[in-house]
Amino acid sequence: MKLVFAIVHDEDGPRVIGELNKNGFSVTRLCSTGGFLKAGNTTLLVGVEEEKLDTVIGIIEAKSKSRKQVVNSTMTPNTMGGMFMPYPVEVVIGGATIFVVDVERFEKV
Amino acid sequence: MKLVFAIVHDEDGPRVIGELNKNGFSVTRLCSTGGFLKAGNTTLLVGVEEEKLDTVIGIIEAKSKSRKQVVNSTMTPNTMGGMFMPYPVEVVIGGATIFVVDVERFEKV
Amino acid sequence: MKLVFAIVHDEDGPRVIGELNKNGFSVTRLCSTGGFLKAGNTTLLVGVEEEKLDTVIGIIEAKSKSRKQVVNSTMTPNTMGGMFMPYPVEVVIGGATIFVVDVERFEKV
Ligand SMILES: Nc1ncnc2c1ncn2[C@@H]1O[C@@H]2COP(=O)(O)O[C@H]3[C@@H](O)[C@H](n4cnc5c(N)ncnc54)O[C@@H]3COP(=O)(O)O[C@H]2[C@H]1O
Ligand SMILES: Nc1ncnc2c1ncn2[C@@H]1O[C@@H]2COP(=O)(O)O[C@H]3[C@@H](O)[C@H](n4cnc5c(N)ncnc54)O[C@@H]3COP(=O)(O)O[C@H]2[C@H]1O
Ligand SMILES: Nc1ncnc2c1ncn2[C@@H]1O[C@@H]2COP(=O)(O)O[C@H]3[C@@H](O)[C@H](n4cnc5c(N)ncnc54)O[C@@H]3COP(=O)(O)O[C@H]2[C@H]1O
Repeated sequence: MKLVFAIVHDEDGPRVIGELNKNGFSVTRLCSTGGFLKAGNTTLLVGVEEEKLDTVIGIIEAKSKSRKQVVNSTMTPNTMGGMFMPYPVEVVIGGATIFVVDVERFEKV
Repeated sequence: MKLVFAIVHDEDGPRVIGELNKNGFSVTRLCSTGGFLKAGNTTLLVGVEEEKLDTVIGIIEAKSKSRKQVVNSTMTPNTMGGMFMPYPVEVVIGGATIFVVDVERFEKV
Repeated sequence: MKLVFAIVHDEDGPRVIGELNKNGFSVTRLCSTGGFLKAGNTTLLVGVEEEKLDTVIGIIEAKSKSRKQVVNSTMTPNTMGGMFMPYPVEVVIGGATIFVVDVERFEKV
């Protein structure tokens, strides 16, 4: 058994969950926020048998898309010589960030 | 050290947490939603020494109970011949779904 | 790749996230609640390469501080002879509680 943590864009959340459920997979959705853009995103928890892991990752990949966002960068590195002029910076937010950890024990009680 | 992720029904959350605390265990509660029924549920995080793992799982099992819920199934399989008549379906929601992962390093700073 | 779960006090959350981001680390913030004090706290998720793990833990430690809180203890042990007089008890809330788990597979799709 593996536990998948997938961080997807808020807009992609429902599509990814729906497709996983349609294929018989159970999903738990945790509300989360991105550290950098401080915008809401969605962290999905999916417990899945090892032999189905590729299928789950394939579904997440197919249903979540990357997008560009322009932000006012206040994280200007010091090289600006101390001048704190926020200026627009384009940030690419990936489709999904996926971590897979091994499950030592699984119980449904 | 092991990290327990336990997904329990919202109504069982406080009872499970109270009993774990009473037995000296620390618990963190994450707000979560079930992917399928879209209803709120509770995901508990419990870091616990390996030799106490059975006790923690026993407490979660004792304090969370399964229940039946009738839902209007919109996930009708295609065998309905394309007719999209939602009809009531009984879904059993288990007491708790528990994943245990190994902790490589634990720090309280 | 390692996945760090760090539970910090709500007030320390933004400082810890800001410092991690400034050092080039990505962070996801999950909203959470402490089981015992029932107060909101912050659970941070940080996926990090093994050789940078000490740096991430160092930043979390430096930016989160422990504090004392007085609570009305309703968890009085039975030794009070059944009298249920809640009385003020001082509880020390640590700076951060950190769990590190191994990541078997990491994907950005
Ligand atoms: N310190 C930093 N310096 C410069 N640019 C930075 C940065 N931290 C993040 N970014 C950029 O901003 C995007 C949004 O990051 P955010 O932290 O809001 O939202 C992130 C975060 O919630 C999560 N995430 C990504 N990598 C993570 C990791 N290693 N650990 C934990 N969460 C991660 O996935 C969301 C999307 O990440 P993605 O990489 O696609 O897209 C990131 C990345 O392109
Ligand atoms: N492997 C796993 N990985 C991650 N999270 C997991 C999980 N197994 C269970 N969960 C979590 O536990 C809740 C209760 O699951 P349970 O299997 O008892 O009860 C489930 C199950 O009886 C049924 N169900 C879930 N997904 C289904 C699907 N794809 N097809 C048919 N029935 C489904 O609906 C009930 C409620 O599901 P819901 O998603 O709302 O809520 C789920 C979900 O949040
Ligand atoms: N092994 C673990 N697994 C999962 N989460 C963990 C954990 N250890 C700590 N946490 C999380 O970190 C928060 C702060 O814990 P700390 O041990 O510093 O500070 C704790 C501790 O000093 C005390 N405490 C917690 N549980 C207790 C219990 N069962 N009996 C007596 N004191 C307790 O109350 C403070 C606040 O606890 P609270 O539960 O509100 O909030 C906890 C909880 O959300």
